[in-house]
Amino acid sequence: MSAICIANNKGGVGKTTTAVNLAAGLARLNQRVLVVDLDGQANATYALTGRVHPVPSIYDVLVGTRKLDTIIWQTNEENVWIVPADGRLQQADVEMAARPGREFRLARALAGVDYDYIIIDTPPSLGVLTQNALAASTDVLVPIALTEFSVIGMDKLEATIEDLRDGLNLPDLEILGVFATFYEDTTTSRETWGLLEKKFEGRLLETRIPKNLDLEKAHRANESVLSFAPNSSGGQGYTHLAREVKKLASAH
Amino acid sequence: MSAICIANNKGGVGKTTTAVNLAAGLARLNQRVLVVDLDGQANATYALTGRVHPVPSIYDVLVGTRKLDTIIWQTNEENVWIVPADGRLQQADVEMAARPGREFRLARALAGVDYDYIIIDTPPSLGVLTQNALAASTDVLVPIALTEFSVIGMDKLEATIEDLRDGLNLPDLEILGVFATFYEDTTTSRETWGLLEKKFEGRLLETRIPKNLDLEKAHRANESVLSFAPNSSGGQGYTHLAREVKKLASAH
Ligand SMILES: Nc1ncnc2c1ncn2[C@@H]1O[C@H](COP(=O)(O)OP(=O)(O)OP(=O)(O)O)[C@@H](O)[C@H]1O
Ligand SMILES: Nc1ncnc2c1ncn2[C@@H]1O[C@H](COP(=O)(O)OP(=O)(O)OP(=O)(O)O)[C@@H](O)[C@H]1O
Ligand SMILES: [Mg+2]
Ligand SMILES: [Mg+2]
Repeated sequence: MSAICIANNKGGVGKTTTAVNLAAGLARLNQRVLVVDLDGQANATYALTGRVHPVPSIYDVLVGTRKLDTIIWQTNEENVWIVPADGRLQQADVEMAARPGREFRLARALAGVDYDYIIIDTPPSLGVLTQNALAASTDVLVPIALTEFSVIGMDKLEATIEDLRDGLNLPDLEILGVFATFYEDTTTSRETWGLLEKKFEGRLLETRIPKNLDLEKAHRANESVLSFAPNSSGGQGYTHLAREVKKLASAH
Repeated sequence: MSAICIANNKGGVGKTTTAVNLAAGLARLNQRVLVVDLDGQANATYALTGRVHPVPSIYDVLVGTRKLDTIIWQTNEENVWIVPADGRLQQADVEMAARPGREFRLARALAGVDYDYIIIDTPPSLGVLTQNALAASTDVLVPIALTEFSVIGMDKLEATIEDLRDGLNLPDLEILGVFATFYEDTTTSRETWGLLEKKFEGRLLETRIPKNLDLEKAHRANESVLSFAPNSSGGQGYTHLAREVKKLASAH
């Protein structure tokens, strides 16, 4: 079983869009996939089910005593299940701050769970919730938008992930890869892609997710892009990503 | 003196782009402006100065005992100063969690400071750092990207800002307004704008910031768009926003 954390503290780089569509892509490769929404915005929850801030949610598992298996839902995508989030997670960092073992609540809660893939969507932050995601994962997947802020933030992000891996004692946690999102045929985009190629040689996935409005429209329709517009450039991109991730994840 | 917090827990909606360019716009209206970067990504710091994660920073004021006036810098924009951020802020929520009065550290640190406008850039979160920003502000300005997730998150965001205003006892804190960012001439964008008009009647600013690559390029050049490309649609948008904000802020 692979547990993949989608992480990047930069906002709006496509974490949720990746969590939702990678899950759907893997499901179409005959995998049973559980998405865990760890973000107080609950965007993945909404994108896959149409529900807005449902209670109970993963908050009650992390901060309360609810058992995770009591809040696993079906989604609009076949073979994709979800553990939903809600807005109370926005205060979870502070509420969990004083608890011993606070970074391992999710890992413990997921202990009995049996899926081929667990995909964890995280908030744009490196706080306690993202640390829970990392501590519960076998792999980290990092979407990088082709913008100045996103690229310039990568050194710090990588260093922090490595610090957390050491600090939380997670020697087997690997960066599965980084990959470009919002790719378009402009000079700026192509130049930035070139920078990424140099910087992340060996860890940069082949798949580039293009800027494609169908990805936004699919969220609106509460479907994955593979249901909504499979032949769109966004649909093809995530089909490709699922294949590439499956290959890499089963390799280690 | 107006202290304006740029807030939205959704990532990538244009908070930093607004903090930087609104500050520059107000400076061109003969105002002395201080930008406070409260985000561990330190994007506003980089955009206005080219510096990456400088130490010392606002972190040392909030978590340590440094005096704020010792870290006020000039920026590449005339009449815009900045209090920089650095990556250690990513852990500030947890580190400050146990301190009494943790939400008021910034307000106290800003007590002696004299500018026409203070513009506070916040992380995509509603935790302790954003609470510090709200507690130090006279006004909140909310950029809303014209996307499903951004619009759907608005109810929760508004409710949370009001809860925080009550919880932190900040009766004079006002939502100065909400305004659209990433506006473009597409059906989806225009429909979403229509939704915003209905939902936020009376609080929706006239200014709409269009999708414009010059805004991204200006960050790359470590200049405001008003220096980099004043006549671009992004430049005109932020010139307009500065005028509209100045009018509203001086009215109350
Ligand atoms: N390749 C793409 N092309 C066009 N739009 C996209 C693409 N990827 C994502 N989007 C849209 O961009 C916005 C940001 O994407 P998304 O919410 O997935 O990012 P995120 O990293 O999860 O954001 P946050 O940091 O707030 O959690 C959304 O409105 C989404 O629909
Ligand atoms: N109107 C616009 N047109 C085109 N690009 C824009 C526009 N506004 C912002 N951008 C770009 O979009 C990206 C996100 O903007 P920005 O970083 O200002 O958002 P943010 O809300 O501060 O993000 P975060 O939540 O991560 O702090 C940046 O790369 C920025 O250059
Ligand atoms: Mg997200
Ligand atoms: Mg920002």
